Amino acid sequence: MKVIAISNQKGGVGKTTTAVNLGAALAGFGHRVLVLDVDPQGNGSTHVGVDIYGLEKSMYDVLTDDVPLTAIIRPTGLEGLHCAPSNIDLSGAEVEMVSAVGRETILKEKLEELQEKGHEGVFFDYVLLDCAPSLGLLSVNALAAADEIIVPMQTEFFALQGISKLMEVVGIVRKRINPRLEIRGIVACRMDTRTRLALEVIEDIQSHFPNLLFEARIRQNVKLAEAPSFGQTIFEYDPESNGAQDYRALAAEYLGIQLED
Amino acid sequence: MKVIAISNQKGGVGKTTTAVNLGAALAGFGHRVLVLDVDPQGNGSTHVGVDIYGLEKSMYDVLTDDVPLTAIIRPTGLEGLHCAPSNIDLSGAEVEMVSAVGRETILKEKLEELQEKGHEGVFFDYVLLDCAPSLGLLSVNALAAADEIIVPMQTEFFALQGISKLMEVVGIVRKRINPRLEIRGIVACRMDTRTRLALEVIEDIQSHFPNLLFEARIRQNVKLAEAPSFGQTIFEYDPESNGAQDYRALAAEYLGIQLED
Ligand SMILES: Nc1ncnc2c1ncn2[C@@H]1O[C@H](COP(=O)(O)OP(=O)(O)OP(=O)(O)O)[C@@H](O)[C@H]1O
Ligand SMILES: Nc1ncnc2c1ncn2[C@@H]1O[C@H](COP(=O)(O)OP(=O)(O)OP(=O)(O)O)[C@@H](O)[C@H]1O
Ligand SMILES: [Mg+2]
Ligand SMILES: [Mg+2]
Repeated sequence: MKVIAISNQKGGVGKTTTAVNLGAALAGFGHRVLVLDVDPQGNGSTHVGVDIYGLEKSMYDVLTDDVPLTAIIRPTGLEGLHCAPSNIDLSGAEVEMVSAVGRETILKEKLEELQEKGHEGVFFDYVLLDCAPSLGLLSVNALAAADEIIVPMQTEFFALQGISKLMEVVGIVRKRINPRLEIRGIVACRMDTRTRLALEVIEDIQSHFPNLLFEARIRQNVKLAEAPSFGQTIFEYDPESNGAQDYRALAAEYLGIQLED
Repeated sequence: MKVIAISNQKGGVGKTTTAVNLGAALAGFGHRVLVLDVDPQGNGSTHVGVDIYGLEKSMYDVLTDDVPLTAIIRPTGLEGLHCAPSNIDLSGAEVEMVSAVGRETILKEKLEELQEKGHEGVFFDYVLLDCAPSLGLLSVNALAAADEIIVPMQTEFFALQGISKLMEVVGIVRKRINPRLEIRGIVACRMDTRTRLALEVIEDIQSHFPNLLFEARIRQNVKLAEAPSFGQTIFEYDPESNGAQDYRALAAEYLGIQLED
């Protein structure tokens, strides 16, 4: 079971869109995928059709009340894709977790239990952690629990800002808690491919982080922005769209699969 | 001197782009405008050409070391537009301010001093506060110091999320610290006018907040994203662009001026 944190403390860069649609694309290649929402905004959960206002138990209970992940995991409308949802209750979690012993590895523990026992007979191949735009205790839990990080970045002027801060936190987590954590790659998101600005930002990212940028770029596509309002991944909402093609290409690249064009 | 907080705790919705370009448009109508950066990301400062890595003194010193605003204010490339810059040092400010007496009204005090004494003979008509994507002590200082708030919102599915939280904080600030604070309006930003999603979100905003949505909508325009990389407002970078037209229309609406088309 590989745990991938989708992480960038900058707001609105494409974390949720990537966590959900890369997850869905991996499921489309036959894998069993869990989208685990660690953001009190609950966008990832809403995106896959969960009614976050009607949740009896959520990630808040898992992290503060010793509820096992299997108690909150549910299927989505897409074959092979499950969700462990969050809602605004989770914003209370950091305050409660702050004085707990081993407060940074609570999520790690819960994921290890899931890896061992499975969920109703399902053993997940991939768990994608949809992180909040912050570097607080929830995000540290995500980094401490992850095997790898994928960093979505907008192809706009301020894109690289804050990345050194993220790298700093990753370095500390790797040193003190989770030595196997590695940055798997950077995904260019919301790319307006016709503009010179996007290409300049791409060059900029490549020069700062050679070999980290995925070949697959996620272009600006309104279908990706519409899908969450129907509680669907892009593969249910519009499987022929550029958005679906791009996330499928990203998943193939991640898996090392050659896609015929 | 009217103080306007450009505020929304959601990341990447257009606060900085609005603080800088609405400010520039108001300067274009003959007013003296100060863009005051209260975001440790320092994007507003960079946007108007400030080298935030070379700053000797910044908002950090103003808020934690009793430095007057006039000591850090500088002109920008645009006539009538000044800047009070920030950089990453400001992220240390909240921790230092937390134990100060009257910690929520430090900025208010500094702005009152500026209103009284001016800056090198200049008395500002408008001060636009570029807020960080959070509801922490810095943002509370901004709300406590402001006469009004303008809320930029993306015209996308999750746009309204978090607004009730913002309104809650505004209510508390109004009750306990700043009774004159009012929400002047909501600006639809980064609008992709060809899509039905944008129009649905607009209707949604109008039904939740009748009479708060400005008529002027800021359309998606790559020129607005390019301008900051040159350290310029849209009016210096591309005064004929849609971005410039939209911010000019917003300023005119704000001022109650009729623009001939
Ligand atoms: N490639 C794309 N094309 C069009 N719209 C996109 C694309 N990627 C993301 N969006 C839209 O941009 C907005 C922000 O994206 P998203 O929610 O994925 O970012 P995020 O990093 O998770 O934000 P947050 O920091 O608030 O969690 C959403 O409304 C989303 O639908
Ligand atoms: N109307 C627009 N058209 C095109 N790009 C835009 C528009 N408005 C903003 N952008 C771009 O979107 C990104 C986010 O905008 P901006 O920085 O203004 O948001 P913000 O709310 O200040 O973000 P943060 O929460 O990080 O402070 C920037 O790269 C900006 O250049
Ligand atoms: Mg998100
Ligand atoms: Mg900003």
